[in-house]
Amino acid sequence: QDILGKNDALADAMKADFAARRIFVLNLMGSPGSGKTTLMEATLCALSGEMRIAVIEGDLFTSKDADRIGACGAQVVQINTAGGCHLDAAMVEKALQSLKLDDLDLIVIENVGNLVCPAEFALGEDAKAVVLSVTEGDDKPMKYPLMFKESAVALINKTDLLPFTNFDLPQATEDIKTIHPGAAVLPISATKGDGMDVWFDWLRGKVKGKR
Amino acid sequence: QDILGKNDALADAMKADFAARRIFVLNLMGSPGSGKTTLMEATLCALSGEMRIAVIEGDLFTSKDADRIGACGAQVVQINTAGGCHLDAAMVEKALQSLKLDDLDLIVIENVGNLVCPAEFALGEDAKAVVLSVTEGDDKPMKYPLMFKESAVALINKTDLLPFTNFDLPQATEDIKTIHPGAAVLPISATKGDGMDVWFDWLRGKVKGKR
Ligand SMILES: Nc1nc2c(ncn2[C@@H]2O[C@H](COP(=O)(O)OP(=O)(O)OP(=O)(O)O)[C@@H](O)[C@H]2O)c(=O)[nH]1
Ligand SMILES: Nc1nc2c(ncn2[C@@H]2O[C@H](COP(=O)(O)OP(=O)(O)OP(=O)(O)O)[C@@H](O)[C@H]2O)c(=O)[nH]1
Ligand SMILES: [Mg+2]
Ligand SMILES: [Mg+2]
Ligand SMILES: [Zn+2]
Ligand SMILES: [Zn+2]
Repeated sequence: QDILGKNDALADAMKADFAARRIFVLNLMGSPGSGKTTLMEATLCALSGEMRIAVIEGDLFTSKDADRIGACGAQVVQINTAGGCHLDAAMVEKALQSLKLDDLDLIVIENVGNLVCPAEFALGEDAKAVVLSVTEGDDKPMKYPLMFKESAVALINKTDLLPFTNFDLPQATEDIKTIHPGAAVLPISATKGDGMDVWFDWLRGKVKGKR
Repeated sequence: QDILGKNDALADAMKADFAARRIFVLNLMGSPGSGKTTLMEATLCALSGEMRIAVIEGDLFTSKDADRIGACGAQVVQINTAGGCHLDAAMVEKALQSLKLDDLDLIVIENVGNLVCPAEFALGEDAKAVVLSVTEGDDKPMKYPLMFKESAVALINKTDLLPFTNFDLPQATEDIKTIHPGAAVLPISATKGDGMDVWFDWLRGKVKGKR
């Protein structure tokens, strides 16, 4: 319990600093391969012209995700946990040192691909978002409820593959709303673009709110 | 480190008991929604006539997976970790008390959906297997190497969806072999049946080896 206490204290300090700098910070989570990096690639393409975005990438090993984000022209830093299953505030604090924080509107932290413990560790973020891909199955909200309870928005990704799955979108949406009545549930396809406008508007609203 | 030490001691004792009973035990892992339960449903349908199989299901919450396995007629017990991100030997030991272990040939333990820490906790198994679905992306072996290093077999599932993904099967296979040269890499479709014969033969060989 002490670990969470220390983590929360540091996260609170970071959150205060982000508030002073008027930067909206999002903690982006989801299973391995749910589409978090693809979502960020599409988001950077659409929004880099109207807001200044930096990305912190979290993975066990490799800089594969940061390389993809860097190719979009955004500030990016890769955290390697060397086997750790989630990011914590200390790792993010260290990564922030490689970013130029002045003049930023949005920082997105892509957490380690894991539908379990990342939801328990605050990183100083203003909000959490979870990406659930339809190919994972519609039972995930009920089986991994904490992630959905903590997330302000649930992006149901890869809707282009819906015709090839048994994913029940109304049921999954209802389950998420049962777990977290205030959550926004956004069906999207990060590769085909379906529903992405609603996601971009959600981000625009949050960034404006911090200005 | 002490936690792993205690866990390993218990796991070793269980492994010895399984050896005495001549039961082959498999620890089945993979991301949430990679297809572990679907694989077991298809495996039970194909092999229940020739070998006596029990399944231990591990999830944070719900008995959804055990209910699916129970409908196949196999002995099954559901472990709920109440938020824990992996199974450990103590949880499995407790679950074993609800199974009739006499006359079993095979026990499959479906671990919590998580590509990270389950690979670190021995459960008394003879071997580990990892299910990677093509919809998760071909970068997973390099990004989550421990899981592939520990697994004797990597099942590349949902090959029926290959035409709709950018998954590079030869590259993923090469990466797995680089991480774990002795691993068997089996492309399968748990729902369509492609490649499943090779998987069934792999299991037959292991069960016979324990007889
Ligand atoms: N069909 C389809 N595929 C998608 C979509 N979004 C992502 N993908 C594919 O899903 C795979 C995984 O995408 P990533 O963006 O790397 O997933 P991730 O969540 O960042 O994965 P990790 O960082 O390893 O946890 C890739 O092959 C993507 O091309 C989508 O909307 N539709
Ligand atoms: N197209 C296709 N879908 C599959 C295949 N195998 C599983 N699925 C689907 O993938 C989704 C998840 O399957 P599950 O078997 O529940 O996955 P799991 O790994 O047991 O999930 P957790 O226990 O929650 O970690 C379901 O919608 C299945 O129908 C396959 O070979 N092809
Ligand atoms: Mg990623
Ligand atoms: Mg399952
Ligand atoms: Zn963790
Ligand atoms: Zn764990």
